[in-house]
Amino acid sequence: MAKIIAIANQKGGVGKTTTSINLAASLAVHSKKSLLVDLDPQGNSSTGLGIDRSQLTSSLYDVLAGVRSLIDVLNQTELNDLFIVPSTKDLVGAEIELVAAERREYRIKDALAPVHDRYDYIFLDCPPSLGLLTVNALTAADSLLVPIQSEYYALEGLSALLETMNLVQRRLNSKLHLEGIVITMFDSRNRISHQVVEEVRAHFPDKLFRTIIRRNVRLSESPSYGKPIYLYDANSTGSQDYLELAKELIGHGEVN
Amino acid sequence: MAKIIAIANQKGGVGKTTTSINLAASLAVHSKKSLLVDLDPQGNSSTGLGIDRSQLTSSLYDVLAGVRSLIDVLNQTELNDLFIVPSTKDLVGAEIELVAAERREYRIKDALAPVHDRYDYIFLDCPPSLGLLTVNALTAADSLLVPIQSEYYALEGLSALLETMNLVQRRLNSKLHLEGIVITMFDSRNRISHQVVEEVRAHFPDKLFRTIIRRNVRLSESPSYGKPIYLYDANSTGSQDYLELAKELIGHGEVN
Ligand SMILES: Nc1ncnc2c1ncn2[C@@H]1O[C@H](COP(=O)(O)OP(=O)(O)OP(=O)(O)O)[C@@H](O)[C@H]1O
Ligand SMILES: Nc1ncnc2c1ncn2[C@@H]1O[C@H](COP(=O)(O)OP(=O)(O)OP(=O)(O)O)[C@@H](O)[C@H]1O
Ligand SMILES: [Mg+2]
Ligand SMILES: [Mg+2]
Repeated sequence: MAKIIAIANQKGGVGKTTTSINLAASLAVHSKKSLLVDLDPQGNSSTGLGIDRSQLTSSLYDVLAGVRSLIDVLNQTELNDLFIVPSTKDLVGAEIELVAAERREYRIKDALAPVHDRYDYIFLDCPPSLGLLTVNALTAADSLLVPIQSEYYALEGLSALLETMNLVQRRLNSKLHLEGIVITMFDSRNRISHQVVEEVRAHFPDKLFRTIIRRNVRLSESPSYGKPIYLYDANSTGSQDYLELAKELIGHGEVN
Repeated sequence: MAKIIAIANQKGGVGKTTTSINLAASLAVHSKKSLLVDLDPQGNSSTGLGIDRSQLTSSLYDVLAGVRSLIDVLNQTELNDLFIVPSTKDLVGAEIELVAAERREYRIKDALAPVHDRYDYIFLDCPPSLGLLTVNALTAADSLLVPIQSEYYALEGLSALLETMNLVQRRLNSKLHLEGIVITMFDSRNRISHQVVEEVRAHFPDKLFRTIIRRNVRLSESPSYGKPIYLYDANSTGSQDYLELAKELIGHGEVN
């Protein structure tokens, strides 16, 4: 049975996609079979893993619309144990079209059911909003992983996100819990980076991942080659940090 | 008559709020009376200008719900010529509540009508999505200003944004046009920064602002003091860049 993790934060540009791609890829490197579902109409996870979105004949939108099964739209990546369900621009329409649809919050959960036991981990990369696509991800997920950028605005939206998680947990998905908070783009020379870590540690002492993702230019270069950091530059701090985070996440599973 | 400019890009974390605050503040420094409307439920523009959102008794949500006029919720900032309409968390509900409402796309335009002639510039800081709040901003605006981060994913969402602009221009607001594209977080040591500038210049030669906003840690520190960069550190490159951008924008008005 796969562990399904939603990677969400309505604050934009905090490293949701970078974490989705590189955590899923690092788990694949540790021989954990992983699937990444791109729930963002911008399709950054798809592009970042080398998918040419203009060549796609089907995508997540078709699955949500009920015309294709998830198995039909799966794509292999350069890593044997990593697969992706890509998204295209038409996913923007899904938020509006789903409003009046049957089981609108359960579309992702229902779509994942047939493939659930083929993977060790399934990651859901969310768009920067608390709309229906993110609610779908939280309804399907076992847990929520929250990337937080080490910048001043980082904590602003956190309480709204956790409120949404609690709402989904009460009404749609009783098993949902907070997997943890991971600090991204940490720059030790920058005072604010240290302040944010201390603030998060004070508010959520047992939910902050030990591994901190440092700011590393190689992480922002790797998507332009369509490769996760491990394949682009395995010696970079970005690659090391995400391998560490993957190990820490595997460790979470063992204690449960 | 105010020039109303929507600052939008559904890609997250590209500098929409930083540009909204500091461009509006820089225009106020040039004695242009400016108003900033915070359309993002996260309320980063409000916090970044020193508003304590927990103390607010009314906000943009009440205006969109028709229970208050915009004049009731205006707040003065530390700069004489800069005012803000703050937002609170309940704005998240507006996207859903407005779906079935009368004149749902015109709520911001209607709300601004009584104050239109009191300002030289009105800026609309948008959330990272192409939902109803952003469509409201585009319907109310004379033009669209697009901040683009100098990172790989920058150009991914641009075509979808311009398509939405064209759609709004055809159906809801015939005067809407592209004011320009401004490059943010430029780092001259970083190869990708140069590549993005060249790419944008190739695609939109006459729409790229000459002024480029450089990456500057002081810009990410100033919101924690609730001050625009000009009041936090007027000698910083961040402050200089936004003053330049303001001058360039004023120049746009003169040629029209
Ligand atoms: N640790 C890091 N070091 C350097 N750059 C990073 C790091 N993490 C992410 N980035 C860069 O920062 C930008 C934002 O990251 P990313 O796109 O992953 O955020 P996001 O939360 O998915 O954004 P959105 O809200 O638009 O979905 C990207 O250009 C990415 O390459
Ligand atoms: N030129 C710059 N130099 C350094 N940091 C910057 C610069 N511009 C913005 N930042 C920082 O980058 C982060 C993202 O910027 P900002 O919040 O303005 O983006 P946004 O597009 O409004 O995000 P969202 O999509 O969540 O609304 C913030 O922490 C901000 O302080
Ligand atoms: Mg993303
Ligand atoms: Mg913003």
